[in-house]
Amino acid sequence: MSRIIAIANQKGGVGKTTTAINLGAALAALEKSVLLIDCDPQGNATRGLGQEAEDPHLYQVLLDDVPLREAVLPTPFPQLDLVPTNRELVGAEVEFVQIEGWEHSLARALGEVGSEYETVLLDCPPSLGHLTVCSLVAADGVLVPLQCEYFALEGVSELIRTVGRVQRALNPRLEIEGIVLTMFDERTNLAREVAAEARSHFEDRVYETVVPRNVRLAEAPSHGLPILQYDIRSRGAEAFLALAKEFLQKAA
Amino acid sequence: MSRIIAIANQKGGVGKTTTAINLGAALAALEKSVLLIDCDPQGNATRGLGQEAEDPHLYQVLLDDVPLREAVLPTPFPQLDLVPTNRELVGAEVEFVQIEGWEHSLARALGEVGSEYETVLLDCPPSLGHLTVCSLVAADGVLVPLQCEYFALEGVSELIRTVGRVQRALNPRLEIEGIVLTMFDERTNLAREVAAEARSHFEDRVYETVVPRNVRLAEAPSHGLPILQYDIRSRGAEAFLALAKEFLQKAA
Ligand SMILES: Nc1ncnc2c1ncn2[C@@H]1O[C@H](COP(=O)(O)OP(=O)(O)OP(=O)(O)O)[C@@H](O)[C@H]1O
Ligand SMILES: Nc1ncnc2c1ncn2[C@@H]1O[C@H](COP(=O)(O)OP(=O)(O)OP(=O)(O)O)[C@@H](O)[C@H]1O
Ligand SMILES: [Mg+2]
Ligand SMILES: [Mg+2]
Repeated sequence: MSRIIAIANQKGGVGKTTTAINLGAALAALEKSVLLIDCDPQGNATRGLGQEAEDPHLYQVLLDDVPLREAVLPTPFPQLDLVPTNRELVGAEVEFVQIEGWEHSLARALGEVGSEYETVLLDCPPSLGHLTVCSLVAADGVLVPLQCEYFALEGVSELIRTVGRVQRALNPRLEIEGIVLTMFDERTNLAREVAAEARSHFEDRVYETVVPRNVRLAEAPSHGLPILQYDIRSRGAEAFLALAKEFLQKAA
Repeated sequence: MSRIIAIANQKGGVGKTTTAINLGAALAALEKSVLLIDCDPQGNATRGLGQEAEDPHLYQVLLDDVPLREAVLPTPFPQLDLVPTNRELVGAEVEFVQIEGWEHSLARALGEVGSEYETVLLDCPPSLGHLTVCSLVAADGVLVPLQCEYFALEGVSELIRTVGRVQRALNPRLEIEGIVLTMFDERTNLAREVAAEARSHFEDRVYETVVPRNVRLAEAPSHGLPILQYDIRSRGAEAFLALAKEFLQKAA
């Protein structure tokens, strides 16, 4: 049973890419096959896995009808494949408007390739523009990383409204997969207050697992490694293993 | 002598809004008049100053030709005025493509209002889309907040390339005002390594002043206050006062 999950939040720097890479790698470590698609022109998920996007990458799949299978790269991490991207994908934001039914281009491209993986993760850019909408149309669920800080909490309701609009107009099966609290620093009142507010507001849609602020998570991508491979003893690695297990339980 | 400065970086969560609000408030505290324009549909600079965007706000200025002066709000902080915004500004990203010369719409709107302030600060969204391009066309300089982490350093060269393109095609006076290192945590090797790399790569374009990671900076916006008013004794307040002084020295 394959599930396609968009990792989205228009607020910048809340841990979307860190969640995509490390939840992906943790699911792969638990022997669940994963395809990670980098839908952000920044290409951070690509770089964070130590890869480079050569042609064809996601841009050519969405705009030149190259079959997705041709853009899939194996990674050094078993059970984890990647569709990379680079700056060229910026062009999609503008060129999409000329294409009839652009919203469905990723869903179409995924076609039967998606069902060859148990989980497909889509790392979204920090906006609610065309690339994020395209990912939401292709997805079964949305995983929302929520940084435990003020501005991040402000923006979540807008994201939930956008998900509702996409669900009604373009993708009826889309649901909120869950909200994961990220960069939680237990030494600060701010983090505890934001976490408490998020739990009271979104209730059981918030995962039990909380990802702590842990510098090892910020160091790992500079070595092209997920946290499990970079430092298995770190609190970051522990958190993403726990999140992967909770994710699988919820999806069961 | 009035200067218009865009605060931009397509990487999300690097401290653009925090820099816009607190550099603005620090310049105002040094008796320099400041107009802060919230060019990000998230409206974080608006909320962070405790304000709400009622009509007319930036959207109506850019798309309905409402004079900018009518959208200017005084703030509780002397010498600091604000042009607020809200989610409606998202519409500008899409509607701009139908308007001839949209790139110059903010530059035109600023007209002579800009020269009534010693500094105009433009808080940009986390992308290199229409709203950021529009801000770069209106600006004399770009201030780049650079978070001392791996992904953030990756993206700076792309931003500098975009600035170069805008300078050549649309705004010949645009220059790099400076790069400010943000969220610097002196306890981590990562921050020291990224800072050293940024200084060796960008040399004297990097401000001497470094903004440390300081939870008081993340708490202040939930009270609708700049750091100087929220906690003048904090390291965040100290850093932004020093940055304001260095900013004024460099501009002299
Ligand atoms: N739990 C954590 N502890 C410490 N650092 C973290 C944590 N999660 C993410 N980071 C770091 O914080 C920064 C922002 O995270 P990341 O890039 O994953 O966010 P994002 O939401 O994908 O950003 P963007 O909006 O630009 O796509 C990165 O430098 C990352 O390494
Ligand atoms: N020096 C700092 N120390 C601690 N927290 C900080 C610091 N600077 C910013 N923050 C916090 O980090 C988060 C990201 O900062 P901010 O929102 O200013 O970044 P941004 O670049 O404007 O984000 P976006 O890309 O979404 O516009 C916010 O919660 C902010 O309060
Ligand atoms: Mg990202
Ligand atoms: Mg911002």
